[in-house]
Formats: sequence, C-alpha cells, structure tokens
Amino acid sequence: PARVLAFINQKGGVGKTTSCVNVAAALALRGRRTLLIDLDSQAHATLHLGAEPGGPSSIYPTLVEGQPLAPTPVAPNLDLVSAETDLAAAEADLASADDRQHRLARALDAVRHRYDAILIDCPPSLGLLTISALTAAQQVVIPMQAHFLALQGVGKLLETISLVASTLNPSLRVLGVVVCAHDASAAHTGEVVADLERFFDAARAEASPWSAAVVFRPFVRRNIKLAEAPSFGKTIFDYAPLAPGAADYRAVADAIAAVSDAL
Amino acid sequence: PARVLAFINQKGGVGKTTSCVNVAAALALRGRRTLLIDLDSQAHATLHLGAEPGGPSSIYPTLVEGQPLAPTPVAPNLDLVSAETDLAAAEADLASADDRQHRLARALDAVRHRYDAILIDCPPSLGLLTISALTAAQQVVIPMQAHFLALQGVGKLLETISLVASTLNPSLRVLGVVVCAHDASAAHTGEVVADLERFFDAARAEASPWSAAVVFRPFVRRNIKLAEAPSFGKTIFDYAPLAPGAADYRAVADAIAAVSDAL
Ligand SMILES: Nc1ncnc2c1ncn2[C@@H]1O[C@H](COP(=O)(O)OP(=O)(O)OP(=O)(O)O)[C@@H](O)[C@H]1O
Ligand SMILES: Nc1ncnc2c1ncn2[C@@H]1O[C@H](COP(=O)(O)OP(=O)(O)OP(=O)(O)O)[C@@H](O)[C@H]1O
Ligand SMILES: [Mg+2]
Ligand SMILES: [Mg+2]
Repeated sequence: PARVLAFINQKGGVGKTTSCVNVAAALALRGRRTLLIDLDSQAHATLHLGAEPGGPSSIYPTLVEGQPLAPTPVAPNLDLVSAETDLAAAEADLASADDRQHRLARALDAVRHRYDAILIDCPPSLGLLTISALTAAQQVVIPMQAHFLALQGVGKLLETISLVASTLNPSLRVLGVVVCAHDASAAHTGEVVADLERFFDAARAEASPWSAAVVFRPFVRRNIKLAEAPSFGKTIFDYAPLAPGAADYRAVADAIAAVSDAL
Repeated sequence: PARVLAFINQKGGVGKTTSCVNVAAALALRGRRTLLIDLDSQAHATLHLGAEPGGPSSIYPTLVEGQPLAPTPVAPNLDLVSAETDLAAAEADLASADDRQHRLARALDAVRHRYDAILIDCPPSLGLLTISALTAAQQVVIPMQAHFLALQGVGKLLETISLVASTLNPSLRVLGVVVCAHDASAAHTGEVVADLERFFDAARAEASPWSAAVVFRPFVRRNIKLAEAPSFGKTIFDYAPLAPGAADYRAVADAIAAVSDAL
C-alpha cells in the first residue's frame, strides 16, 4: 500500500507545486502507480496537470461531507484528486467538524491499496488543510529555496510537525528538503544548505520526526522551462523532456523514492 | 494625510514583500514620510528591514486588543509596524471580534496625519488579515509574475476587491499591477501583460474599483541582488544601490506615487 507524502512549506512560492507535480510525474514514469492530491484552493497542481478545478474528482465533498475520493487519471500511472476554489471556504466548514483533521486520512486509507505513492500538494499556510495533510501523511517533503530567511520558516514548520507528531500522528517522518529554483551564484546558498545539513546531522541520534532527514541531491536548478510548463498544463517531462529541470526532477524523484522506501 | 496602499496577491511568492519594502524605501528616499505595516505572520517585511518580529512595535496588540499603533523608525522617513509569528493566531482571535475588519482601519486613521504614504504588506491568502487591509486601504497594488496561471489568481483577487468595495470600503481603488521577477525571455510573458492591459482598458468606462488601473512600467526584472538583500536585513538601496533591481524599484515607486497622487 502507498506511503503518503505531504509537500509542505508555509512560505509562498517556494516550489511546492512544481515539486509535487514533477516528482509525481517522474514516479509515474518509473512505473509507480501514483496519486496526487491537490489541497490548495488556488488549484495550481490541478491546472499544472491540464485538469479543471472542481468537477467530479474534486476533494471538496470528501473534506466537507466525508464522501469517498474520486481520483481521475491524468497520465499513465498518474491519478489526480483535484482542488477547487471553494477549498478556502472548505477550510472554514471543516473547522467546525469534530473529526476534522482525520477526514483526509480516513479517505486516503480507503484508496491506499490502489497506489504505490500518494503525494499531497499543500497551500502556503499552517492552517487546517496543511494540518489535515500532516495527519494523513507518513512522510513529509519540504521544498524550499536556499535563502537565509527560508531557514526561519523551516524552523517554524518543524515545530508544527513536532506538535502533530506528538498529538495526532506519531508515525510522521520528515524525508528531507528539496532545494528549488537553485541559483549557485547567489550569495549564501552554500551556507544555507550547510546550516540545514548540520541541523539534520545533529538530530540523527534523537527520536524527532526529522532524525533521518536529508537535503536531497541534486538541487533543482532555476530553469525557465519549469516556470513555463504549468501555463501549458504539462509536466516538465511532456513540455521540455530534455531541459535541465526534467533531469533534476527525475533525479530528485529517484532520491525521494529511495528514502521513502527505506523509512 | 497619507493614502493607504495595500500590496495584495493571494498567490505565494510573487513579490509582495520585495515590492512593498523596496517601494516604501524608494518613497522614503524621495522625501515622503512613509509607514510600512507588516501584516504577514511570517514577518518577512520586518526581517527584510533588519528589524525583530514582535517587540514594542508589533501590530498584534492593535489587532487583538485595539491598542494604538506604535511604529518604530527603521530608516530616514521610514517607520515600521512589525509583524510577529503569533499573527496566525491573531487572525483566529480577530475572527470573533464584531468590528474585526475595521480595527486596522481605525488604528491607521489615528496616525495618517503623520505620514505621506502608508504601505501594507499582506500574506498569501484572502483571509481576515487581507480583508482588514482592503478595508483600511484606499488603494491596492497587485504584485505578480507574468505567467498565464497568474491571470486566474488576479481574477479571483479582483472579485474579492469588488466584494469589499461594495460592502465595506466604497473608496477602494486598484492602482495597478507591478510585474515582478520579470524574465523577458520566458514564453508568453508578453501575452500575459497584453491580456492584463486589454482587461484594464475595457474597464475604463465602468465604475469598478479597477477602472483606472494600469500595468506599471518598468517591469521589475529578475535580479539576484533583490533575492539576496532580505537575508542581510537591507533594502536594495542599501544592499546594492547600483543593481538593476534598485533602478527598477526606484522607477516603479515613482510611477506608483504619480498614480496614487492623481487618484
Ligand atoms: N526550478 C525552477 N525554475 C524556475 N522557476 C521555478 C522553479 N521552481 C518553481 N518555479 C516557479 O516559481 C513559482 C512558484 O513555484 P510554485 O508555484 O511551485 O511554488 P509553491 O510553493 O507551490 O507556491 P504556493 O505557495 O503559492 O503554493 C512558479 O511560477 C514556478 O513555475
Ligand atoms: N525581481 C526579483 N528578482 C529576483 N528575486 C526576486 C525578485 N522579486 C522577488 N524575488 C524573490 O522571490 C521570492 C519571493 O518574493 P517575496 O517574498 O517578495 O514574495 P511574496 O509574494 O511576498 O511571498 P509570500 O506570498 O510568501 O508573502 C523571495 O525569495 C524574493 O527575494
Ligand atoms: Mg503551490
Ligand atoms: Mg511576503
């Protein structure tokens, strides 16, 4: 049965959707039956895969009425549960349900036997939708960009993960960090990555959710093709399969799969 | 007394903070007494200006307890009301107050005579903090990047602005769009800008809040110095005054000031 991987970072525009979509597509190309859950009311993962927000595969009825998931195929080995713009309202409706954090988890349990990997794309916040993803997931991937300010945000995210792990989901593990839109010539990027790796190394002996976390290689280089692909409703592998962005995400997906299988 | 300008876009990472901070700094350098309000619990505008989140200048007591604002000077002609990480909780507390959307507006009214311009940096959502900003502001600046998906987000934002204008704040005007991190070589950027301008032109004869909106020139080019500056706690004008990012934001600030004065 599938492991559930949540792609999370409360900072906006760091590469969550770009990573979730292209890693899912890469896993599908490797033959893994993959499900992508779009949990962001802006529905960019849905649009990125050339699908319509809302519709019969929308996650909204699952969250708000407890209906079963209705994934739709978008590519060989790749299914999608789409978002819709009413998800913002859903978060408010969900807030008044007793079992609110668990609805997504329960709905996913019913389909896990059909897939090898389930990936969840989260909005830029630590609100109820992201908490639902952390409750439903076994593993967390943190996309980020190598700037010093990004380290602060990761600290806050790990606090939240720690809280969910100790109260709602003891099996939660952080797989690691995907460095996105990497520009090797930018000041301090080397130091930021070194800081992160020192932090993870120091946690190796502990029993924290990130005690086996890594900074994934390769870093995903800034590549204009990755920015263009969503507007065409295509993953990088359909839009520009020879671009550096395709090579980087293929390799990152292999690395994530290896660690995911191992943990 | 100051006009209040809100920098808004629910999409993450498009350049709201980079624009709000550097436009505020440029206005201050032009001799306008400027106040920046950091309304994002991630406090990136606060950090970008080299200040500490929280502390005596925090906006939290204003929002949650109705206390007066306590701006702190961060540069000649530039004061800051800082954010703090508890703002996420503040949004929840605020939700139960009767006059919740108006608290920020009322607090700003008390200080407007001390400034020529008040700029508000908003989080990547259309929640209560952003609605408070739309209620308190006279004018809206929309930072965005020139991708097709960005147009969808702008459409949704204008719907929200229309709603606030018809229910809470009839004087609300959209000044226009700042095109951020522009890469002229990316596919479709020209078409995205043309689409936006056609849309605004079609609205000229209407009575909508965006009937005088423009796409500001120059576009702010992608410039690594703009991405590095926040990690040093400096605006572009202190960090790299000769960089293209400095020239672009100086010019954009002049354009925004001109339209702001005129409307
Ligand atoms: N490696 C890259 N090279 C070039 N552009 C990239 C790269 N990764 C992401 N981008 C672009 O950066 C922008 C933000 O990426 P993305 O939407 O994936 O971030 P996000 O974290 O999902 O944002 P949000 O917080 O709004 O959900 C998008 O326009 C995307 O196309
Ligand atoms: N013109 C530019 N050139 C290079 N990098 C830029 C440019 N504008 C913004 N950036 C970088 O892009 C990232 C996102 O910008 P910024 O934080 O201003 O967006 P935001 O809309 O405020 O994000 P959020 O939604 O999280 O509040 C930052 O790392 C910033 O330094
Ligand atoms: Mg996203
Ligand atoms: Mg910001």
